Amino acid sequence: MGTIISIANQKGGVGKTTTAINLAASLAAAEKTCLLVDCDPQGNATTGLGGDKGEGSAGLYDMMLGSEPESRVIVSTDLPGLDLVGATANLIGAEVELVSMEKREYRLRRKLFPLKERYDYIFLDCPPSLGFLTVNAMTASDSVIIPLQCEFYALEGLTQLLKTIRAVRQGLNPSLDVEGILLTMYDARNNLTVQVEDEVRGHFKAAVFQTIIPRNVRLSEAPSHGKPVLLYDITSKGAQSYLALAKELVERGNRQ
Amino acid sequence: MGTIISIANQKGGVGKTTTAINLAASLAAAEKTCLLVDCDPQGNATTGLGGDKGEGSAGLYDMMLGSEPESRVIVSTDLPGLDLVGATANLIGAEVELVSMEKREYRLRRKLFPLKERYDYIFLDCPPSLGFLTVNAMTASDSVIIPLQCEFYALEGLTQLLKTIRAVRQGLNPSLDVEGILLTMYDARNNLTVQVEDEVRGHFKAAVFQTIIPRNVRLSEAPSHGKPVLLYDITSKGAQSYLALAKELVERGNRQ
Ligand SMILES: Nc1ncnc2c1ncn2[C@@H]1O[C@H](COP(=O)(O)OP(=O)(O)OP(=O)(O)O)[C@@H](O)[C@H]1O
Ligand SMILES: Nc1ncnc2c1ncn2[C@@H]1O[C@H](COP(=O)(O)OP(=O)(O)OP(=O)(O)O)[C@@H](O)[C@H]1O
Ligand SMILES: [Mg+2]
Ligand SMILES: [Mg+2]
Repeated sequence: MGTIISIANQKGGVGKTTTAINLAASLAAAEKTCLLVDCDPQGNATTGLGGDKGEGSAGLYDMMLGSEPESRVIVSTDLPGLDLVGATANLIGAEVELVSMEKREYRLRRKLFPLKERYDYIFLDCPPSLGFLTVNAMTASDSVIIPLQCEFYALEGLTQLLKTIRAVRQGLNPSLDVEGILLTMYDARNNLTVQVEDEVRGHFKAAVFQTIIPRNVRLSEAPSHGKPVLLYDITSKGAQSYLALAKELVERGNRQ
Repeated sequence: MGTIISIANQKGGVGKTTTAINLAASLAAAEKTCLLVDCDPQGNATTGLGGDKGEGSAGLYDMMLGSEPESRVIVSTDLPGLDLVGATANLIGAEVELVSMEKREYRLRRKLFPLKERYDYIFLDCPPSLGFLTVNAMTASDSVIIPLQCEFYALEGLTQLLKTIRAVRQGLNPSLDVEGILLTMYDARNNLTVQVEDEVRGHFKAAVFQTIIPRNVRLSEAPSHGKPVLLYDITSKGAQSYLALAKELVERGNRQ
């Protein structure tokens, strides 16, 4: 039985999409079967994996409204073992269209639950907000990975995010856990980075992944080639750090 | 008669808040009267200017629902000539609470229009989404400044943003213009940065500000002191670039 994990943080630009793509790809390279679901109407995870957001393509919107067969919604990627449910532009409208539906927060959960049989990991890349799509993703998930940029504003938003996770746990999904906080865009030469790390590790202790993702230009170049960084430049620090994260995640899972 | 300018881009973490705070502060230092309105429930602009988001404070939520007198909603900052309307946590709920109100997209416009008599510039810091608060801000504005991080995903989102601006112009605010595209977090040593600049200047020509905002650690340190960068370290490249941007904005205004 696979695990469903949301990659969420309402603070913008903290590395949610970069983490979703490269963690899923690293696990696929380690012979796990993975599905990446792009829950952000921006569709960055879709483009970053070479997926199609065009008129004729089907994606999460179709999955949630049930308008297309699964075989059209789930597509393969350049990496064996990694499939994708992309985001299409109409995803922006899903919230309004589902507003009258009963139990609309459970929509994604109902659609993804059967897929836990086929995938070891299902990752949900969330938009930078705590609205309908993020709540749907958290309601469908076993746990949440919180990418945290080592900056002042990113730290400020953590309290609000943890409140939302607690609210989803109490109201919609009692088994939702925090998988871990992941320090991203880490620059050891920068005082602010080290201060944020000290504060976060001091406060959240073992909930913070040991693996740190360094600032690495290869990570921001790979998406323009529609590839995860391990297919773009596996020797880079960026690729190596996500491979290490994948290993840490698997080991955590084995211990439980 | 002052000008109302939205700082908007649905891509997260591109420098919207940093631009709103430091451009407004730079104009205030140049003897213009400025008001910064924090339209993002995250409240980063509020904290970055030393404002209070606590239980007892009033802010944009109260302004939009008309539940507090203006004297409690508009507060002064450390910088003479720069006032703030902060974001409080209840701002998240404004969309739902205003859903039954007539012409709810015009709410902010009606509240801000009279303030154009008292301020030379009113800046609206938008959240990373194209939802209700951003549409309200654009409907209230004369123009939009688009901060653009020199990265692949940020470029991808530009088309969607320009579509939304056109839609607001056609349906809600016929005089809405693009003030300019501002290149942010610019790192001249990075190929991707230069490629993005070439593409954007090639395509958008004079709509792109001459002033470029470099990546500069002082810009990310200043918010933790609740100060704009010109009060934190005026000699820094970050502070100097926003002073140059203020000058370019004023000169553009004079030419029209
Ligand atoms: N470790 C890193 N080193 C260098 N660049 C990075 C790193 N992680 C992400 N980036 C780049 O920083 C930008 C923001 O990252 P990303 O888009 O993954 O964040 P996000 O949280 O998904 O953003 P949004 O809030 O818009 O969804 C992107 O251009 C990405 O390529
Ligand atoms: N030119 C710059 N150089 C270095 N750091 C910067 C620069 N501009 C912004 N930052 C930092 O990068 C992060 C993102 O910037 P900011 O929060 O202003 O973006 P935003 O677009 O407002 O994000 P959001 O989408 O969450 O509202 C912040 O931590 C900020 O301090
Ligand atoms: Mg993203
Ligand atoms: Mg912001």
